[in-house]
Amino acid sequence: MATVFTFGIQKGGVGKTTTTGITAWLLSQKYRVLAVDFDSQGNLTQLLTGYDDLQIFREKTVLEAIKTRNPREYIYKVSDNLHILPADDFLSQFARWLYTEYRGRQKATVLKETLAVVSDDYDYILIDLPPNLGEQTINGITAADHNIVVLQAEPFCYNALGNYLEILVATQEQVNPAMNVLGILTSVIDPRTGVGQGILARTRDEYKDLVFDTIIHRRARVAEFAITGIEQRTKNDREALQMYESFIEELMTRVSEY
Amino acid sequence: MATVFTFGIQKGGVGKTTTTGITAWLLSQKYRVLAVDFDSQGNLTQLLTGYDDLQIFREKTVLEAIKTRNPREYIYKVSDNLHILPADDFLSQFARWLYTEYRGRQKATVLKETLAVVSDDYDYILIDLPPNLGEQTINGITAADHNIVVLQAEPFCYNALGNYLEILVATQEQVNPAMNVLGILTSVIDPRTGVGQGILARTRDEYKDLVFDTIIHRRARVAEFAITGIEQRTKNDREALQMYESFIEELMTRVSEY
Ligand SMILES: Nc1ncnc2c1ncn2[C@@H]1O[C@H](COP(=O)(O)OP(=O)(O)OP(=O)(O)O)[C@@H](O)[C@H]1O
Ligand SMILES: Nc1ncnc2c1ncn2[C@@H]1O[C@H](COP(=O)(O)OP(=O)(O)OP(=O)(O)O)[C@@H](O)[C@H]1O
Ligand SMILES: [Mg+2]
Ligand SMILES: [Mg+2]
Repeated sequence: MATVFTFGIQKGGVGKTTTTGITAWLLSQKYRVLAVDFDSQGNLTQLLTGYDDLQIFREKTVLEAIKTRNPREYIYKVSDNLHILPADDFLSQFARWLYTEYRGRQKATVLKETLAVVSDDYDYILIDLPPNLGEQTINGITAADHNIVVLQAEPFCYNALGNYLEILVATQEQVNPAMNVLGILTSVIDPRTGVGQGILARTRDEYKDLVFDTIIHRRARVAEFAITGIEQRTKNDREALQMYESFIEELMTRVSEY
Repeated sequence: MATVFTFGIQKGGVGKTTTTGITAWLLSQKYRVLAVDFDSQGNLTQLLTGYDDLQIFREKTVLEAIKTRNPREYIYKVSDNLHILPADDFLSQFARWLYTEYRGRQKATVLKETLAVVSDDYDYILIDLPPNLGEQTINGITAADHNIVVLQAEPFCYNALGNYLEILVATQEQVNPAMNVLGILTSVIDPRTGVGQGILARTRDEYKDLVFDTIIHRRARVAEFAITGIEQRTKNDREALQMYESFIEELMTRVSEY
């Protein structure tokens, strides 16, 4: 039975995909991991498979896996231990399909039921969420055991935090009592400015133990992974990945407390 | 008759709201400007009004303006020459309202028809778009005379560019032949890395005159505007705003060529 994580917040461009991708990649060194790209931008698919053009995944994505309830058919092997359910821009049809074609009663659990089919094949399943509060996000957090909130220490993202936590708690109460909010992972764009430090301090004051100790800093090498693929060969690679390794250590400790 | 601009791309966190807000603020020094927040995050509303908590705008947003076709009722005056149609998270109901309640024939032109009611009151109308290709984005670009594509020089955003331009061209052909793609405004996170420079060069090669000469650079003062409000008092303020002033000069030149 795999443990399922989501990485989300409705604010755009704060590191959801990058954190999901690197975490999946690092975990796959010891465990069997399925990454799920649940954003129609397909960035997690690009990051992990190296394909910029997603034409090769046309009609072989997470959307088909959900429609047929047969995810095995659409899983792409990145390596022995790292598989992905890819996405392309057709995933933007998900909400319309849910409202106009899906015949089941519970709209919020279609992803959860789809992933259950392959859950025994993996140790961890990591879901990347889109920058909105639509049906993909609701389905993603409903499918999760543990939800990780990705917070960039900047005003617009901080303003989004309250709403996102409310949605998580509402989903826990109404649809999936077994899920939880595992923690808030903070990142800082520019540590020299007061804006970032101020928001980090406010977040720790307000949410205390919910905030991971690890802070993700901006490193040029991380942004380059989107072009070169994730690597761990040079000292620069290892330094960039170090932040995410200490995040994973904390992640495992938090999970073990449940 | 106001000239209508949109600022968009489906990639999140690339500067759409910041560019819309600062451009609206600067234009309002000489012209009558209406800013339209068409993203349920409400970031443009926060940036221009200074309210972090959007409760004060509950049921007084662009969504009500569209439903009643009476935008004047919901316009908030930031200053004499700068007004805003605000948004809050209820705007995420827009797509569902369009599919389940709206009785008109053309779903893509509801915003355009709503803004037409007040078009004579303004010289410029600037619309901030959300990070997706949903109904808000389609309605926004259909309401526009000129669409500005906001491109951050990083791989995921560059990968989104082709799709976004296709959507703009398809909307021009099918719904609004009078609109155009005015240009691609590029921004660079970290000028020292090769990633940004490489993407800037590729974009210029591929899209030539479509790319604005002005490049938006990261400046800490700009990120702080989300907390302090946009100001032009200190040397630091003026330097931060300078990038956007040269963008506006180019904008006006391009518009005059139509
Ligand atoms: N630690 C980091 N150091 C440097 N750059 C980073 C880091 N994390 C993310 N980035 C870069 O920041 C940008 C935004 O990250 P990413 O696309 O992962 O965010 P996102 O929240 O998934 O965006 P969206 O809301 O569009 O899905 C990307 O260009 C990415 O390469
Ligand atoms: N020129 C700049 N210099 C420094 N920071 C900037 C600049 N432009 C934007 N930012 C910051 O980058 C972050 C993302 O910008 P913004 O929220 O405007 O992007 P967006 O494309 O509207 O995001 P979304 O896709 O979530 O709507 C914000 O924290 C903003 O303050
Ligand atoms: Mg993403
Ligand atoms: Mg925005």
